[in-house]
Amino acid sequence: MGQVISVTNQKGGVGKTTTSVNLAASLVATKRKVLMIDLDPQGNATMGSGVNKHELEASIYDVLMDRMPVAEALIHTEPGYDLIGANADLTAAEVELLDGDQKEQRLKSALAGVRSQYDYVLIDCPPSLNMLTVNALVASDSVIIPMQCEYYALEGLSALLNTIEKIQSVLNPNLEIDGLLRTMYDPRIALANQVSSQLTEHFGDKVYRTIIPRNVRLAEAPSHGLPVLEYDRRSRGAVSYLALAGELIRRAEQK
Amino acid sequence: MGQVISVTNQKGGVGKTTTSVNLAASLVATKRKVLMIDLDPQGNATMGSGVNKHELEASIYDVLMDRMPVAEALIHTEPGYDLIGANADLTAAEVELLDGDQKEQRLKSALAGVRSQYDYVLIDCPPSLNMLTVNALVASDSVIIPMQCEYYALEGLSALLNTIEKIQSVLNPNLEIDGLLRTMYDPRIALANQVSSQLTEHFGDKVYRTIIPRNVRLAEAPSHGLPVLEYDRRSRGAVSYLALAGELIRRAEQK
Ligand SMILES: Nc1ncnc2c1ncn2[C@@H]1O[C@H](COP(=O)(O)OP(=O)(O)OP(=O)(O)O)[C@@H](O)[C@H]1O
Ligand SMILES: Nc1ncnc2c1ncn2[C@@H]1O[C@H](COP(=O)(O)OP(=O)(O)OP(=O)(O)O)[C@@H](O)[C@H]1O
Ligand SMILES: [Mg+2]
Ligand SMILES: [Mg+2]
Repeated sequence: MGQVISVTNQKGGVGKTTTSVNLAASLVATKRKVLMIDLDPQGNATMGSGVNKHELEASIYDVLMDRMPVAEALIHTEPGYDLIGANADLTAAEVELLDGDQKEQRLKSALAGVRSQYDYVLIDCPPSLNMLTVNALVASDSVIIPMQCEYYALEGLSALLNTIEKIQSVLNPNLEIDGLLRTMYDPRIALANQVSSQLTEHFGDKVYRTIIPRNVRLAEAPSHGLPVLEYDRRSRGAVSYLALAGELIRRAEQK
Repeated sequence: MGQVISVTNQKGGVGKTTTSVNLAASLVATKRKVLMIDLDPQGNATMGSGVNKHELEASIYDVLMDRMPVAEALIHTEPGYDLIGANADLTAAEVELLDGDQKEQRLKSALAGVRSQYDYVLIDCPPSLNMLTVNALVASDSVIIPMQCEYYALEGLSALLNTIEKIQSVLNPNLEIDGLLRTMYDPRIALANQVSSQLTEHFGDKVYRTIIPRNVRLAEAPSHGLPVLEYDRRSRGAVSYLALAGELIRRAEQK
């Protein structure tokens, strides 16, 4: 059915990559076929999946610039999802994508031929509202917004929602917000509880019931090139991302 | 003496803004004259200084695009440092700065007329190695690199150091790394201790002795538009940034 989902938030360090990698692995654990696109020049999702970004024969940059067909850029990862990797070359794309017609559609066209082979395509976005994120939003059916429950992240939400609305009004009327995901949550912290209440007050059912707790296993796993499910399946981090996968599937497959 | 310092790291959420705001306030507390430049379209440093980014009459964007002289964009903040604010307009600068000659020098030229009025000019950079960060590095005497002691931040360090070297080799031979700053540090976490040892092993005295601990006061302060020194001067967060100011001054003024 090829549901394409962007994992996006221009605020840095809110858990986009951690969510992309661990949601992909959790969906695979439920027997779904998953493709993950690393759309960040930092290449974190690539490294976190056990793939060396310095040794990519073909990256998402090559695909976006039409130098490589998508099929040849696909890597089958250890955890079981397919990946199109990213590295520093992608910084050039932020510039090169500004010219040319259909510049917001490049990722959508690239995915057109392969998305039906998967149940879910997840796109890990960079911390920016630049042309890469625009391409992701135009290519997507829906968006997951990881939210660190602190002031700067909350304050930045309106700029992100603005961008989503602009894309909905012209380039992609079908784009929806699948949900807001509270990440790195520490319930002992008053600020986190306050921001969480503001989110649920404002966004109601759009806020996932699943909360990702602060759990050091989630920060350790990428240093082994593994999703937390492979690294420590009993950790609170692993259990929560499995729960998120379940919640996502119920939302997606109940429509 | 106008020492210009970029606070930079393309990894998101490592404490660039928190460091910029609290170091500025701490330097003011030692009677130094300080200017802070918010160079991030997110405008976090602006909001964290008690200035409403939605009501800026002139922003760093106007200055970079030569629409406003620097002197007219200066705002004197409550905590006592001057500020040139940023808002979403700056996203346009990421594109517009790609044309035109001297495109890497725009910030440097803009600051030329004012830097001598200050002891320190701090530049809060966005989570990207784009043209905004390049402008900051070209305009700077030195760089502070906030480092979250976790895998993805450590892994991203080489890309940042590469960029700094490129700038040193051509556009700004005088650029130095003032230091690497361990931020959000939780000494109970094995991973943090491991990454910290790797940093000190590799970078020796370049790593500041001062470590910024994880302290919720640092996350709460911006929601009141205050540096932590104004919000809770006795907190571990406030004390550590004052210590960092002292360490920075000793390094700068001992040359
Ligand atoms: N729930 C969690 N508990 C503990 N650590 C976490 C958790 N989620 C993420 N982390 C760690 O926090 C840091 C930031 O997370 P991550 O890199 O996934 O965020 P991001 O939004 O992708 O950042 P960027 O904006 O740079 O792309 C990483 O070191 C990651 O390992
Ligand atoms: N030492 C600390 N203890 C607790 N929270 C902190 C600390 N330093 C920063 N924070 C909080 O962590 C989050 C990320 O910090 P900050 O926004 O300063 O990072 P950044 O590198 O500027 O992010 P970006 O890449 O988005 O610009 C913020 O919510 C901030 O308030
Ligand atoms: Mg990321
Ligand atoms: Mg910042």
